Amino acid sequence: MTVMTIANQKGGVGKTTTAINLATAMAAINKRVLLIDLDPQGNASTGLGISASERRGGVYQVITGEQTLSESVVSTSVPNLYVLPSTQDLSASEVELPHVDEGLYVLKKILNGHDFDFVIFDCPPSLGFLTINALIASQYILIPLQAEFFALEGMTQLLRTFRRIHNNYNPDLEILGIILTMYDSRNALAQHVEEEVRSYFPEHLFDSKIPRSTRVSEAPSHGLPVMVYDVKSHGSMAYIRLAKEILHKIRGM
Amino acid sequence: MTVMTIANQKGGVGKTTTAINLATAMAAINKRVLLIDLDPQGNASTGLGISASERRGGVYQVITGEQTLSESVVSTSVPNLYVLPSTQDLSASEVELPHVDEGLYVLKKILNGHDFDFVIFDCPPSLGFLTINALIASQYILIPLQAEFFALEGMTQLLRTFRRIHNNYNPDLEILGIILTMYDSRNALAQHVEEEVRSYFPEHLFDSKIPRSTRVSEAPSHGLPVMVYDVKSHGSMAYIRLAKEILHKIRGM
Ligand SMILES: Nc1ncnc2c1ncn2[C@@H]1O[C@H](COP(=O)(O)OP(=O)(O)OP(=O)(O)O)[C@@H](O)[C@H]1O
Ligand SMILES: Nc1ncnc2c1ncn2[C@@H]1O[C@H](COP(=O)(O)OP(=O)(O)OP(=O)(O)O)[C@@H](O)[C@H]1O
Ligand SMILES: [Mg+2]
Ligand SMILES: [Mg+2]
Repeated sequence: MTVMTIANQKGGVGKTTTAINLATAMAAINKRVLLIDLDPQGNASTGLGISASERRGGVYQVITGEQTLSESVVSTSVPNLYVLPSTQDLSASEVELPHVDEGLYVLKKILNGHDFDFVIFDCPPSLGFLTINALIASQYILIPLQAEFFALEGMTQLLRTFRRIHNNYNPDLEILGIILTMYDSRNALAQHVEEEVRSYFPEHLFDSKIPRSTRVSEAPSHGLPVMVYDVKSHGSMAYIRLAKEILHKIRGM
Repeated sequence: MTVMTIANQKGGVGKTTTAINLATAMAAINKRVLLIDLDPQGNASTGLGISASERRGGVYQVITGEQTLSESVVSTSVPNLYVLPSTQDLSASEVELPHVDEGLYVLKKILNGHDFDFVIFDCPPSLGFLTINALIASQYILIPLQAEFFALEGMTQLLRTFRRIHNNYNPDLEILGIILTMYDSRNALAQHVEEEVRSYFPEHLFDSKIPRSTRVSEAPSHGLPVMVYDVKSHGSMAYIRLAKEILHKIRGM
């Protein structure tokens, strides 16, 4: 079972969009995939067509032991893709988890004994307890990075958090890579950010870049991944290329 | 003293950009303005040219009583505009504040006895303790809304939080308005979101819309508000129009 966390404390950089489409790409090549929505906003759940009323429970109910993972997981319109949805009470766990015994390992524990090929955590825009928990339960961190100035600024803090988790809690955790999102090649700032990232983290930057594309931002309003909503769109093709790069990299790691 | 909070738990919707440029517009008409950066990422501080090394202390030091507000506030390159910067230890307060006596009122208390014309809080992308604290200390909430599907989805939760604060902690708190950001009039989704917002919240939507503009996203890398970096740009002109609308609305409320 390959477990990865999609994280970046900077808001709106494409974490959820990357989680949904990467999960879809892996499911399309017959991997059994579980997407765990750790954001109380529940965008990953909605983006896959799971309305708030269809959620029989979610991450919070599983963390607190009210339900088992199997009871809460729902299937989606994409074959092989399952979601553990989020509910709004999940925001309570940022305050409660620090006081629970072994509070840092609750997500790792809920995965015990389950046999998905891939588990993908979508995180809220913070480095709080839920994101830390997901990193402790994962082998990889995937970092979506919007090609903008503020997004670049947050990288130092994010990588410091990665090192702290790797050194103190989870030595298996590795950086799967950095993926540039909403990339507009006509924009000088975007090119500048790409050069900066390539010079600081040459081994981590994926070759694939996800272009800014209105089809990508339209897809969630139909409850579909862009890969299903419009498979030939630039955004969809870029996510398919990224999935291939990731599989190639994981085999080699 | 007029105190306002710029909040939206959805990430990347233009909270910091709106905070910086609104603060600059008010300072430009000779109001003494204090911008308080409640985001541990510190984007508002950086976007006004205050590097991490120049920050003598920040919100966290003032909340914990290590420093006074006057000791921590720094001036900016914009006359009449002052910043209480953020530092990374601010993220600790999301876990500590709930256990402090009167923890919900710490921001209201630090403003006592100071005489700025305007105080503007920039919030992190969450409805945690810092954002709640800012709302309790404020007379107005200003909601930047990106014209996208996921951003619209979060409005229900945000307005529920507003009502809870208004009813239980701060009856003075009012909705100043909703401002559409990164608006691309050629994009059907943006027009659709605008129609939805106008039908649900007709009295709250500002007439001004902030267009998507690369000059806006370039400005922070120069440590300047777009209103200083390129005053004639579409983004800058839109923020000037918004400031006028806000002043007009505040006088009438
Ligand atoms: N390649 C793209 N082209 C155009 N729009 C995009 C693209 N990727 C994401 N978006 C849109 O940008 C917005 C932000 O993306 P998304 O919600 O995935 O980011 P996030 O990092 O998960 O945000 P948050 O920090 O709030 O969790 C969304 O409205 C999304 O539809
Ligand atoms: N009108 C605009 N046109 C183009 N880019 C913009 C505009 N407004 C903001 N941006 C850019 O979009 C990104 C998100 O904006 P900003 O950081 O202000 O949002 P935020 O809500 O404060 O994010 P967070 O949730 O991380 O605090 C930034 O890189 C910013 O420079
Ligand atoms: Mg998200
Ligand atoms: Mg911000």
